[in-house]
Amino acid sequence: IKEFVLIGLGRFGSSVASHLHSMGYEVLAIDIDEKRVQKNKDFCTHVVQADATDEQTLRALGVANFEVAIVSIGHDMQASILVALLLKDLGIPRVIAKASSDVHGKVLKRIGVDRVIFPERDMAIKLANHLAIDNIIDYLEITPDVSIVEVSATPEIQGQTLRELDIRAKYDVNIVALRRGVTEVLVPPGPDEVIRPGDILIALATNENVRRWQEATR
Amino acid sequence: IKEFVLIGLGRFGSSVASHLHSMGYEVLAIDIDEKRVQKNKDFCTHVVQADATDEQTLRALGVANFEVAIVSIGHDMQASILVALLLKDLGIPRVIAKASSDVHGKVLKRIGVDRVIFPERDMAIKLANHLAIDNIIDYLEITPDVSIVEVSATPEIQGQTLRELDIRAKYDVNIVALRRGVTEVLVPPGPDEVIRPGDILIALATNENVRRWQEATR
Ligand SMILES: Nc1ncnc2c1ncn2[C@@H]1O[C@H](COP(=O)(O)OP(=O)(O)OP(=O)(O)O)[C@@H](O)[C@H]1O
Ligand SMILES: Nc1ncnc2c1ncn2[C@@H]1O[C@H](COP(=O)(O)OP(=O)(O)OP(=O)(O)O)[C@@H](O)[C@H]1O
Repeated sequence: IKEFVLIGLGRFGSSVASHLHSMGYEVLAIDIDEKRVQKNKDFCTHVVQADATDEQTLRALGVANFEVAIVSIGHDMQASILVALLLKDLGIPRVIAKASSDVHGKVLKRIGVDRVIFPERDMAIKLANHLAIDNIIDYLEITPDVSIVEVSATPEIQGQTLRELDIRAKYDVNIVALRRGVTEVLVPPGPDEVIRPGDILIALATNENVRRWQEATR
Repeated sequence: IKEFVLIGLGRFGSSVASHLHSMGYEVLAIDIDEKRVQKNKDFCTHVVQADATDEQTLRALGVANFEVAIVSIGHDMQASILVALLLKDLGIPRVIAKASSDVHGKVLKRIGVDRVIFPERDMAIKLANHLAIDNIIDYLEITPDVSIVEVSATPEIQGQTLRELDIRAKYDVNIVALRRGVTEVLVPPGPDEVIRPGDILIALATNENVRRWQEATR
């Protein structure tokens, strides 16, 4: 059973805290700003107004007993780094911190943060990729070149079977699943499955091949 | 060939602009803050210092000619809403806007924004889910219950073949791919593939079954 300490109740931090809390986990949230503490009182196990850059305060709050800490201070890079450093020095096994820039992320990594997150940058890349190929709904990067993508079936391919479309042979794109409506998922879809309007194809391929396929079947 | 106009060069906006630009797209970026304009000069086609809540300014900049606009103003909800409204009134077919809260998102939707993004909230949910099940590295939600998840191979399953592990029969979890190292991906992995330390399994299953599998093989 895991307990989490979280520092920084901005949009990212308060969402992490409330989601963990709603999943039944204990969350101790700390923020220097009383208004933010009040706003989050109902979404965490405990919310405390405190300056997390103060080591004595962290010790008094029993922060050293936690197994996982999340530092979600964005704009004050100095505070973010100092808090992360204190948490590692207090012996917390797993410290996760959000970074506001590549430089910020590098410093966090170097002082021993176990996982650095770039929420704005990662969602921006996702959106940019989506905008570049209209049809991509979502994707999961497997390696920098290979992704699993969700693509809505273009009019071009509707009414045909997967065997007829021969996507794998033509584009080296592997259709691993087909989603229809809200709950139906064919895994894998059969070769004689006819593509219908509204179908979502889940494909595994290099980004380049997905692009080629989409350009060819616009 | 698509051209984008983007308003608001915060962390999210500047990342979207620079990624689109690096993919070869034309990006006109607008920000009221001269410092941010200067910081982004090399990462967009054009960067202009201007107040995007001023309709005359938007018209003078030719914003009405763009097919896609991205509004990435976070803290000033009023400015974000006003800009989005102006962009729709100027006839821009697709307006995407980031929202800082559910309320902000609702208003944007209601004034006609085509897609509302919650970068901090969505990354927070992703992190919270990851923290809840230690082993999940990333995931793609197919439906609210079914996901494709990336799971690192636990010591429990290392040294065994997929046939021996019989994951599909036992947990209804379908291992669709196996990633090894930075670039090797087996799609699908053969039944006699021996799981090694460091392997990442890409599985398709209900969230519940992934959890069951992970709890059983901790
Ligand atoms: N020394 C500190 N101790 C505790 N909390 C702090 C400290 N410094 C900053 N904070 C808190 O961290 C929170 C998040 O910081 P900030 O708003 O700068 O980050 P952000 O990255 O813009 O947030 P968002 O997740 O909304 O994008 C704020 O609520 C702030 O009060
Ligand atoms: N009226 C306006 N016209 C043009 N740009 C504006 C206007 N109002 C705000 N901006 C710009 O929008 C940008 C993003 O706003 P802000 O920093 O509040 O958002 P944020 O959500 O915190 O950003 P981040 O993506 O870093 O989390 C800022 O650079 C700001 O100068």
